[in-house]
Amino acid sequence: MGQVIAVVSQKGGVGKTTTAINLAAALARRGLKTLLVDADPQGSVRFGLGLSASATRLGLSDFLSGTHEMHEIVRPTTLPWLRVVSVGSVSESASHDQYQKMLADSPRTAELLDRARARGYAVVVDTPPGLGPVVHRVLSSSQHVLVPLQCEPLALQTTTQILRGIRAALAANPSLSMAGILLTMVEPGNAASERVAAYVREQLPAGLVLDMTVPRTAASVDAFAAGQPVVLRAPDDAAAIAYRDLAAQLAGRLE
Amino acid sequence: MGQVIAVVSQKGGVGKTTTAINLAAALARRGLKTLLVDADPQGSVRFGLGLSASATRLGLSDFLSGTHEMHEIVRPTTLPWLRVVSVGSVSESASHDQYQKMLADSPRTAELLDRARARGYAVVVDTPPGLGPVVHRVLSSSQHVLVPLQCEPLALQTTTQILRGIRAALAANPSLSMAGILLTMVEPGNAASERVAAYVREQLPAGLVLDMTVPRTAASVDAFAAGQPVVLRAPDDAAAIAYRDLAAQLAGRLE
Ligand SMILES: Nc1ncnc2c1ncn2[C@@H]1O[C@H](COP(=O)(O)OP(=O)(O)OP(=O)(O)O)[C@@H](O)[C@H]1O
Ligand SMILES: Nc1ncnc2c1ncn2[C@@H]1O[C@H](COP(=O)(O)OP(=O)(O)OP(=O)(O)O)[C@@H](O)[C@H]1O
Ligand SMILES: [Mg+2]
Ligand SMILES: [Mg+2]
Repeated sequence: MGQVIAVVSQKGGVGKTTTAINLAAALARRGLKTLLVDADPQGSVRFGLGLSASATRLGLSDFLSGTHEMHEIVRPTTLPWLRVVSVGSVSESASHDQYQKMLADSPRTAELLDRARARGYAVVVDTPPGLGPVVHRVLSSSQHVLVPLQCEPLALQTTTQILRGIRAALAANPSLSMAGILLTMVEPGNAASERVAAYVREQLPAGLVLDMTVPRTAASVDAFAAGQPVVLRAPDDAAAIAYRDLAAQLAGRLE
Repeated sequence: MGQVIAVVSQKGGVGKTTTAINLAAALARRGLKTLLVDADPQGSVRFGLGLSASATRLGLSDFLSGTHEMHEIVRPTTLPWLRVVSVGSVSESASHDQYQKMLADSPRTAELLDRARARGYAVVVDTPPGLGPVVHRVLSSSQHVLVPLQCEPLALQTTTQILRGIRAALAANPSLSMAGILLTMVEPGNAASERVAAYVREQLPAGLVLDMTVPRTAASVDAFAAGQPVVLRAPDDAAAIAYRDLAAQLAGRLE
């Protein structure tokens, strides 16, 4: 029975999608049967994997609305053990209100995640920024939660808030556990960035902050533009190495 | 009668809060009576202005729930002509679902914005990432919308989506007009960043992309850490200059 890990942060632009894509690709490269699910109506996962609009037209939002079944929305990728569920047709609509309500009220999210687990998938879920209904619904059906934290001063000030939200989710779902905080976009040699990394390690309980940190690299930005996870496109890049380390550390828990 | 400008993007981490704070501070420095409203439950505006937790404990969410009146939530700042409404007590709660529903259903947001305009305020509203109920409600009571676009490849791919959302909001509110797209975190000399800037200017209708661009600068990051808008803390910094240019261009429309 596989496990579900949700990548969550209330802060925007901290590397949730980049982390979800690269963790999923690195798990698949280790031979784990992996399903990457995009629950963010922005639908960025498809860009990071270079999937065409037509291949990802149907996805989670179409399964939720009951118009399509699981076999119609789970897509193969060029990577053998990696399948993906895009967010689907909601990403073409001007308003995401309806999708949020649907996801918050429908039992179909839990159904999708449970069926994927029963088929032996390790499931990685990308979520929208915030602590709203989408994130809560996903966390109520997950077993692990990973919190990327951008290494910038502002991200520090909002850490208490995300940890408060996670604590509430952990209390509401006894089978959920904290995979850890992943420091992202670290800039070695940049004093502000190093100060943030040091402060987070000092202030937060030991073991909460993962050992590996993901540096800000040009290869990561280029990889997204090229529609390929950096772990595949530039395996020797420092960010790719960090994401492989992350997959190595989490793989045992997700099978 | 002042006007309301909402700073909106469905993408996270593109510089919405940084732009809202610096635009408001630069307008106030020009002598415009300015009100900065934080509609994002993350409540980052308070950090960017260095306001204490106790000074901002009550704000928009407390006005919406009907427990507090306008005079209790409008706060002075160290800058003459700049007042601020923080997001209030929702930023202390573990879940933002309730706040989203309240804001979407309550007429109190429109009431707050209309009363501020009637008192001659130019109003700048920071919004959460996304195209959900909070953003729609704010846009239905605004006269201008400003869209920061981070100069990174991924932000390009999601531009169509934000423009689709804005077009729908423009159709729903005839008094709303597009102030423009503001390129942020531009990195002169970085090929990927320059490619994005050039592509956006070529592909989007003339006049949609504002002339000034905001470069990525260390002073902007430090300013946030220090709790002061970069236009005040480092007036000669390239980002501060760009934000002053933005205020000069928009001031006439917001009075
Ligand atoms: N290690 C890295 N090095 C350089 N750039 C990075 C890195 N990780 C992410 N980025 C860039 O930072 C931006 C934000 O990343 P991403 O979109 O993954 O964040 P997010 O948290 O998913 O954002 P959102 O809140 O909008 O969902 C993107 O332009 C991405 O290319
Ligand atoms: N011109 C700039 N130069 C350098 N860093 C910047 C600049 N503008 C913003 N930043 C940094 O980028 C990060 C994201 O900015 P900000 O929080 O303003 O974005 P946002 O769109 O409001 O994010 P969210 O989606 O979480 O609300 C912050 O750490 C901020 O300090
Ligand atoms: Mg994302
Ligand atoms: Mg913000």
